[in-house]
Amino acid sequence: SAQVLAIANQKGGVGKTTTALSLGAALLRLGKRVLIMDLDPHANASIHLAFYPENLAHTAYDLFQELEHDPAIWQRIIYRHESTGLDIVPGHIRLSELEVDTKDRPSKGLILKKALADVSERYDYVLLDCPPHVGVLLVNALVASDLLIIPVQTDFLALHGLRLIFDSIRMLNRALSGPLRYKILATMYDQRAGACRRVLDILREKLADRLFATVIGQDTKFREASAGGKVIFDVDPNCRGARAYLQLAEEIIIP
Amino acid sequence: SAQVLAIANQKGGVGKTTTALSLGAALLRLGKRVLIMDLDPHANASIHLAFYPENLAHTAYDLFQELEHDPAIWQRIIYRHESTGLDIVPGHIRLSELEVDTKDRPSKGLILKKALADVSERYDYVLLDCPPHVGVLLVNALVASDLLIIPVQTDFLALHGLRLIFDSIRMLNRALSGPLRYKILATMYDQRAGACRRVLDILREKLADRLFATVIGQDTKFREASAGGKVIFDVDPNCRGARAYLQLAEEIIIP
Ligand SMILES: Nc1ncnc2c1ncn2[C@@H]1O[C@H](COP(=O)(O)OP(=O)(O)OP(=O)(O)O)[C@@H](O)[C@H]1O
Ligand SMILES: Nc1ncnc2c1ncn2[C@@H]1O[C@H](COP(=O)(O)OP(=O)(O)OP(=O)(O)O)[C@@H](O)[C@H]1O
Ligand SMILES: [Mg+2]
Ligand SMILES: [Mg+2]
Repeated sequence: SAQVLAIANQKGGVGKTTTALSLGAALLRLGKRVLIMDLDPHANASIHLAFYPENLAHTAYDLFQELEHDPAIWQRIIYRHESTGLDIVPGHIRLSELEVDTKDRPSKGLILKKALADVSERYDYVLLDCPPHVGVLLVNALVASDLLIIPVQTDFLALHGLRLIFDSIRMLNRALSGPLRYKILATMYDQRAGACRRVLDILREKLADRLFATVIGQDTKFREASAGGKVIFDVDPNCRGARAYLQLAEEIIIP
Repeated sequence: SAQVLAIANQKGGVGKTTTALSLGAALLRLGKRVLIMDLDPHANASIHLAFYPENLAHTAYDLFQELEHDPAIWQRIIYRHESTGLDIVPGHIRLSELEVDTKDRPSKGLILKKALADVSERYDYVLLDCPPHVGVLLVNALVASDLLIIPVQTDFLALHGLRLIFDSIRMLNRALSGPLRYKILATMYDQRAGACRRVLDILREKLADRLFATVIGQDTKFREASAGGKVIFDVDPNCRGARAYLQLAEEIIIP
C-alpha cells in the first residue's frame, strides 16, 4: 500500500513544490507508481504541469467539500500528466476557504487520511505538496502522512526557522495518534558559499539521521524546467538537480 | 517628512527582507535617515541584525497593543544597530495574534499610519518589511505606505503570481482612501538562465514604468551576509548585489 510523503515547511520558497515534482518524477523513473496531491491554494505544482485550476471542474477542493465520502471522487480529481506519466490531483484557490469552512466539522483533520485509503493500492507513493501555512490543510497532510519531508534552505535564518518547525511538530504530536515521522532535506545548497557549508555542517551535527544524506544543490536548470512546464529530468537528466533528486528517491526507497 | 516604503508580496522567499535590509542600508549610505520596521512575526530582519525578539521587552507588537496611542512608545521600540547605523523596530511572533486581537477594533487598519506621524520628521525613509500573508499587518502597511515595493522573482510562476497580487491590490484599493502606488522589483535574476531572461522581458513589456529599471541579480554574497548578521555592503560593497541595491536606492531618491 502507498507510502504517503507530506512535503511541508511554513517558510515560503524553500523548495516544497520543486521537491514534490522532482522527487515524484524520480520515483516514477525508478519504476514506482506515483500520485502528487497539490494541497496549496496557489496550486504551483498544478500550474507547473499546465493544469490551470480555474479551467478545471474538479480539484483537491472537491475532497474537502464532500459531506459524505464517495470513493468515485478519485476518478474525477486525478489527472494524468501525459509527458511524464505523473498522476496529479490539482490544487485550487478555494482550498484557502477551508480554514473557515471546516471550523465546526468534527474530525476535520482526518478527511484526507480517510479518503486516501481508497487509492492506497493503486500507488507506491503519494506526495502531498503543502502550502507555506499552518492550518487545516497542513494538519490533514500530517495526519495522513507516513513521513514528513521538511525542505530547509542552507542559510542562517533557516536554522532559526527550524526551532519554529520543531515547536509546531511538538504541538501537533499531542494532537496526532502517533509521533510524527519527519526528515529534513537541505535544499538550494550553494557550495561556493562558505555560509552554506557552515549551515550544512550544523544541520548534520544537530540532526544526525533526521537529515537526509542527499543534499539538493542550487541548480539553475530548475528555472528552465519551471518555464517550460517540465520536470527536471525532461530538461537535463544528468544535471546536478536531476541527479540529486534521483539520489533522494533511492534514499527513500531503501531507507 | 518620511517616505514610507512597504515591501510586500504574499509569496514567500522572494526577497522582501533582503530588500528591506539592503535598500535600507543603501539609502543610509546615500546620506538618508532610515527606519526599518519588522512587521513579520517571523522577525527575519530583526534576527538578521541580531535582535532576537524573545530577548526584547519592546517590539513592533507594542504598537498594535496600545489602547491609547502614546508617542513615547517610539523611544522603547526603536533600536539602533550600531555597526550599520540602521534604526529598527524589531518584529515578534506575537504579531501573528493580531489577526484575532484586532478583529473587533474599529479603524484597525489605521493604527500604523497614525503612529508613524510621530516619527515622520526624524527619518527620510521608513521601510516596512511585511510577512508573506494577507492580513491586518499587511493592510496597516499598505494604508501607511507612500509606495508599495513588490519584489518578484524572475520565474514563470512569479508571472502567474502577479495576477494574484493585482487582484489583492484591486480589492484593497476599494478599502484605501486613494489608489495604491506600487512598483515591481525583479529579484534573484539569474542571467545564465534563458527562462529568467524571458520572464524579465515579459515583465518589462507588461509593466512598463510599473517596474523598477534596477534588476536585483542572484548573488551568493547575500548568504554570507545573512550568516554573518551583516548587510551586503559590509560583506563586499562592490559585489553585484550591493551595487544593485545602491542603484535601486538612487532610483527611489530621484524618481
Ligand atoms: N535546487 C534549486 N536550485 C535552484 N532553484 C531552485 C531550486 N529549488 C527550487 N528552486 C526555485 O526556487 C523557487 C521556489 O521554489 P518552490 O516553488 O519549490 O518553493 P516552495 O517552498 O514550494 O514555495 P511556496 O512556499 O511558495 O509554495 C522556484 O523558482 C524554484 O524553481
Ligand atoms: N539577490 C539574491 N541572490 C541570492 N540570494 C538571495 C537574493 N535575495 C535574497 N536571497 C536569499 O533568498 C532567501 C530568501 O530571501 P528573503 O528572506 O529576503 O525573502 P522573503 O521574501 O523576505 O521571505 P519571507 O516570505 O519568508 O519573509 C534568503 O536566504 C536570502 O539570503
Ligand atoms: Mg510550493
Ligand atoms: Mg521576509
